Amino acid sequence: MRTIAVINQKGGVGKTTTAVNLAAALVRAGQRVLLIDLDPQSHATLHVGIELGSEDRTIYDVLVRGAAIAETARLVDDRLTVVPAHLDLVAAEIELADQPERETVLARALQAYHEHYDLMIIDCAPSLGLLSVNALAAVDEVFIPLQPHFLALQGLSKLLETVTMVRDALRPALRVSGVVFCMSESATRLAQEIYGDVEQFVRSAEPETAWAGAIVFNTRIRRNIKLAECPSFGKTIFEYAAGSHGAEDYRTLAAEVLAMAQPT
Amino acid sequence: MRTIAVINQKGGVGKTTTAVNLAAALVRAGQRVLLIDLDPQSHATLHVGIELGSEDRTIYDVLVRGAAIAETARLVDDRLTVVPAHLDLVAAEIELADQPERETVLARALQAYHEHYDLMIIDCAPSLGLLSVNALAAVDEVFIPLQPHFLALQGLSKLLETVTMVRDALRPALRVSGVVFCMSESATRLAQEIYGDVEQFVRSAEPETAWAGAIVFNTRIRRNIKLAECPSFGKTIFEYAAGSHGAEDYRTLAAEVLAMAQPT
Ligand SMILES: Nc1ncnc2c1ncn2[C@@H]1O[C@H](COP(=O)(O)OP(=O)(O)OP(=O)(O)O)[C@@H](O)[C@H]1O
Ligand SMILES: Nc1ncnc2c1ncn2[C@@H]1O[C@H](COP(=O)(O)OP(=O)(O)OP(=O)(O)O)[C@@H](O)[C@H]1O
Ligand SMILES: [Mg+2]
Ligand SMILES: [Mg+2]
Repeated sequence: MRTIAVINQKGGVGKTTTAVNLAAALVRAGQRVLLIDLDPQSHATLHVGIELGSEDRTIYDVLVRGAAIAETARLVDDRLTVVPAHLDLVAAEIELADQPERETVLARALQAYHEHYDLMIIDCAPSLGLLSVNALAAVDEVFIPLQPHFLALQGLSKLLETVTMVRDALRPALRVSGVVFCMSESATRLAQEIYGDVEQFVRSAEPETAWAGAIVFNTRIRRNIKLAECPSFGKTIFEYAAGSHGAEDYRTLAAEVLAMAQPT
Repeated sequence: MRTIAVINQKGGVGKTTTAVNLAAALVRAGQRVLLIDLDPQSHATLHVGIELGSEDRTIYDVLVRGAAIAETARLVDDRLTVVPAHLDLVAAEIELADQPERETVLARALQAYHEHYDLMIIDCAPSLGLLSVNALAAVDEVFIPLQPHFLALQGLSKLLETVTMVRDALRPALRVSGVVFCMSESATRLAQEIYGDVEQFVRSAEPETAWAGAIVFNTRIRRNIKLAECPSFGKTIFEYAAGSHGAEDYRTLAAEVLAMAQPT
């Protein structure tokens, strides 16, 4: 099972839109995908149309109550299984704070599922706290959605620092394997400049860094209002507007993701 | 001195872009403005071109070391004074946590300055933690930047809850006085729907709520790449592209802000 965390502590850069629609595109390409909502805002949960009743268990129960992933996972699409989140997750960081091995609760909860799915994708909150550290300690790959804007780049070094720290302390196989430009207006000089800067930065990475060999995806997700509309219907872009640029972009991104060389 | 917190815990919705460019527009309309960067990300500080040396004091020193606002404030423009932020501000919430009256440190630091400026604007971090509570306890008005997207609306009730709580516990004069749509694509059905929903929501507010009488500004800030470019030059939109839609929109927003009826 390929394991991928979609992470960036900067808010509103396309994490959820990417996690959900990439997962949906991979499913349409024949993959079995597990999508985990690890954000107390529960936007991925909303996006796929899951409505939670008071009895429903979520990723909070997995992390804090020892529930099994299988007790919370829901099939929302042919091969798309989602572990939903609920606002109570906001308490998880505090409740886990004093526990031994608090950074690897998620990794251990997922151990039994590696044969069940081809890919697991985690939608992270805009934060580098304990929940996000759990995501990083549970995956081998990190995808960073980036908005090609100046202010949006400012937090990148802190994110790479955190990935490096988790790799060194908890998970040697962890690396940044992909960077995807989201909400991209490629016709602007600003975007072109930032594409160039980021590609250059990744190309010149020292071999021992956590982002050496990362792929800056050729596919850039264009601004497309359909992508902002479909969450309000609880649908992925493929269910809502399969012919749109948004659908096209996530379809080609999925193809690039599947074509990535895997470490042996 | 009118006191305004620009706040929304959702990331990347236009808080900094609004705080900085509205402040600059008000200065060009003849107002004396104090802009406070209350975000450890320090984007407002970057946006106005302030580069901090190791000796420079910031809002962190005001909150945690008892420095005076005057020791940190810098004139960056004719009448625009900025209190910068630095990443060390991230420690402030922890360092203030055990202090008595920890929610009103900022309010008390500002007491001596009410005659110095016509307006004070605070750029908040995407969070509802102790720093943002300090912002709310230091102002009479809240401006909420909103992206007219479905997911962007999800956190609004939590924000209004927090404003209400600070008003009831610490600052009776506090109210949401303005809502400004940012990064708006008015030609889309999604935006039109959300404008309508938000206007309806505000109109039907019960009289005792913290947002009764709030103005949903007619001025909507259109998407304009110039607004995303100018922070990389350390300039406001007026210094960078005075003829752009971005400059036009913040100019008309400033006019609306100055035309707002003030409580007697
Ligand atoms: N390519 C796109 N075109 C248009 N709108 C988009 C696009 N990608 C995302 N959006 C919209 O922009 C907003 C932010 O995107 P999204 O929620 O995916 O970001 P995020 O990084 O997950 O945010 P958060 O940090 O709050 O979790 C949402 O309203 C989303 O619907
Ligand atoms: N009207 C606009 N048109 C184009 N780009 C914009 C516009 N407003 C803001 N931006 C850009 O969008 C990004 C997010 O805006 P901004 O930083 O102002 O949001 P924020 O709410 O302050 O974010 P944060 O939550 O990280 O503090 C920035 O890169 C900014 O330059
Ligand atoms: Mg999200
Ligand atoms: Mg900001």
